[in-house]
Amino acid sequence: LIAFRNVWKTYQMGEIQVNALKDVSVEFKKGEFAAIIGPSGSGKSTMMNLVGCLDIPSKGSIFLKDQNIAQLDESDLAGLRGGTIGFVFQQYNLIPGMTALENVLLPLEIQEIDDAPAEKQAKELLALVGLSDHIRHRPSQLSGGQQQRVSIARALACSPEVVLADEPTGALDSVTGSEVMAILHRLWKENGKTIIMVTHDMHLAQYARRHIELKDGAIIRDEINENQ
Amino acid sequence: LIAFRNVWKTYQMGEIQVNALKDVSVEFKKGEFAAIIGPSGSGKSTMMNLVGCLDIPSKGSIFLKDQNIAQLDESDLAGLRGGTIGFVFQQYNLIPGMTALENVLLPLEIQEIDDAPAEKQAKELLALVGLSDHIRHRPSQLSGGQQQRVSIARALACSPEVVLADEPTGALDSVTGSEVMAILHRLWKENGKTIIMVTHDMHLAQYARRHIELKDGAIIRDEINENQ
Ligand SMILES: Nc1ncnc2c1ncn2[C@@H]1O[C@H](COP(=O)(O)OP(=O)(O)OP(=O)(O)O)[C@@H](O)[C@H]1O
Ligand SMILES: Nc1ncnc2c1ncn2[C@@H]1O[C@H](COP(=O)(O)OP(=O)(O)OP(=O)(O)O)[C@@H](O)[C@H]1O
Ligand SMILES: [Mg+2]
Ligand SMILES: [Mg+2]
Repeated sequence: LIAFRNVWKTYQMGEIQVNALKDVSVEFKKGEFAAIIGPSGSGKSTMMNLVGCLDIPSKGSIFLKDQNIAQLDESDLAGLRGGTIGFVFQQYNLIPGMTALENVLLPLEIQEIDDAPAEKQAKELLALVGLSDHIRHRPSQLSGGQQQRVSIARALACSPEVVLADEPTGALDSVTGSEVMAILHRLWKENGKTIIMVTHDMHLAQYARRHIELKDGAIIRDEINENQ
Repeated sequence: LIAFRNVWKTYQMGEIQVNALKDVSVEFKKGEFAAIIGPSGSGKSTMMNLVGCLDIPSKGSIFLKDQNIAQLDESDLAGLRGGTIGFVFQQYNLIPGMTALENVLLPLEIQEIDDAPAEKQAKELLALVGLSDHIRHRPSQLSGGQQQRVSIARALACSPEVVLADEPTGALDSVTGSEVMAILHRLWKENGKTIIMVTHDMHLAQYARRHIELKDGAIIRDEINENQ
C-alpha cells in the first residue's frame, strides 16, 4: 500500500546537514496496524509526513498504491491523499478561526459530500470522542486534550482507508486515551483500516501488530508484536 | 505563597455559561511539589494560568506572597511574576521567529541579566535538556519533544522560585521524560523550589508530594502522596 525505498530526509542548516531520516526502506501492507516508536528527535514525525505524502524525500522513492509519488502532480497527489489518508498531527493543526464542527466538516466539504450527511457524520465523530458539548468552540476555547480529540475526529471524517496518527493520545488522560485507542483498534480489527501510529508510550504500542523502532533517523528494529 | 479563595473561572458562549473552574479554594506553600491531575477538560490548564497570574478569576481572589493580585497593576504583577515564576506551557508558546537559544535568553533579557552570564546560563540549560546540537534551530525546525524541552529550559532560565509545568513531558519518550522529571525533582529536593505540575500520568504524579485532583472544574481530592 505504502512503500519507502532508500528514503533520506535531509535539512541544510548553514554549514551543517541534519539527516532527519537515513536510508529508510519499509513497506506497509493494507490492513496493518503499526506503531512507530523511538526517542524524541529520532525522525518519527518526519517519517509520518512522508508516509502521508505531505512531504518529499531528499533521496529515494515513496510509492502509494504502487505509484511513485514523485511522478504525480500536486493535484493528483492531493486527490489520492484526500480520499485515502486521514492524519492526526502531533500539533493538531486545527484552523483557528473555525469551530470544532467546522474543522471536522472541512475534509468532507473538500470531498464534496452533501451538507446534511456531512453534518451528521461530523457530529457523530465528535460525539464518539466525547465532544458533543463543545462543537461550537473554536480551538482557543478548547483544552489541549479537546483540541487533540477534534484532530482525531477530523482525521476520521471521510472514513479513510489509512489513518496516520502522530502521538494521538499525548494530551489525553488515561481514560480518554484508552477510549481513543479502542476506537483505532476497532477501526483496524472490524473495519480493516490500515493504522500507522507514532507513540512514545510502550503501553499504547501494545495495541499495534507491528513495532518499528527509530533511532537517529534509522530503523533499528521492525518486529511483529505477538500480543496482537 | 500562592492562595486561591473561592475562585471561579467562567466563559460566556452565547447563551451558555461554561464554568471552567468552580469555587476553588487551595493554598500552595513555599517548597511544595504538587501534581494537579484530572481528565481532559477538567480545568487543569485554567487553574495553572490563574496560579501563574496570567489570567484573572471571574469570581473570588488570588494571593501571590500575600498580595491580592487583583489590586496590583499589570506592570507590578509582571515584575512579581517575572522574577518568581517559570512557566512550561502545554503548547510550549515558543516565539516562532527566534532560535531555541534566543527563546531561552528572552526571560534573562527581560530581567536585564548581562549578555555573557545570560548566554552561559541559557546554553547550560539547553545542554541539561539534551539540546546542545539544536540551539540555533527555530521551533519549526524542531521536533515536538524538542520544542517542549526548549520550553522547559526557558521556564528555568531565571532560576525562578516557582516552576509551573503544564504536562511537561507529554511529548517526550520515557527516557527523556524521566530525565526531565529528575531535573524537576532535584530542583525541589535540593534547591527548595516550589513545583506545581499538571500531569495526566499517574506514574509522573508519583514524583510529587501532594496530589490535587480536578473533575469538571472542582477539586475532588487533595492528599499527601506518602511515597515522597
Ligand atoms: N476561552 C474559552 N472559552 C470557552 N470555554 C473554554 C475556554 N477555555 C477553556 N474552556 C473550557 O474550559 C474547560 C477547562 O479547560 P482546561 O484547558 O483548563 O482543561 P484541562 O484540564 O487543561 O484539559 P486537558 O487535559 O485536555 O489539557 C474545558 O471544557 C474547555 O472547553
Ligand atoms: N525543518 C527542519 N530543519 C532542520 N532540522 C529539522 C527540521 N525538522 C525536523 N528537524 C530535525 O529532524 C529530527 C527529527 O525530527 P522529528 O520531528 O521527525 O522527530 P520525532 O521523532 O517526531 O520527535 P518527537 O518525539 O520529539 O516528536 C530532529 O532532530 C529535528 O531537530
Ligand atoms: Mg514528533
Ligand atoms: Mg490542559
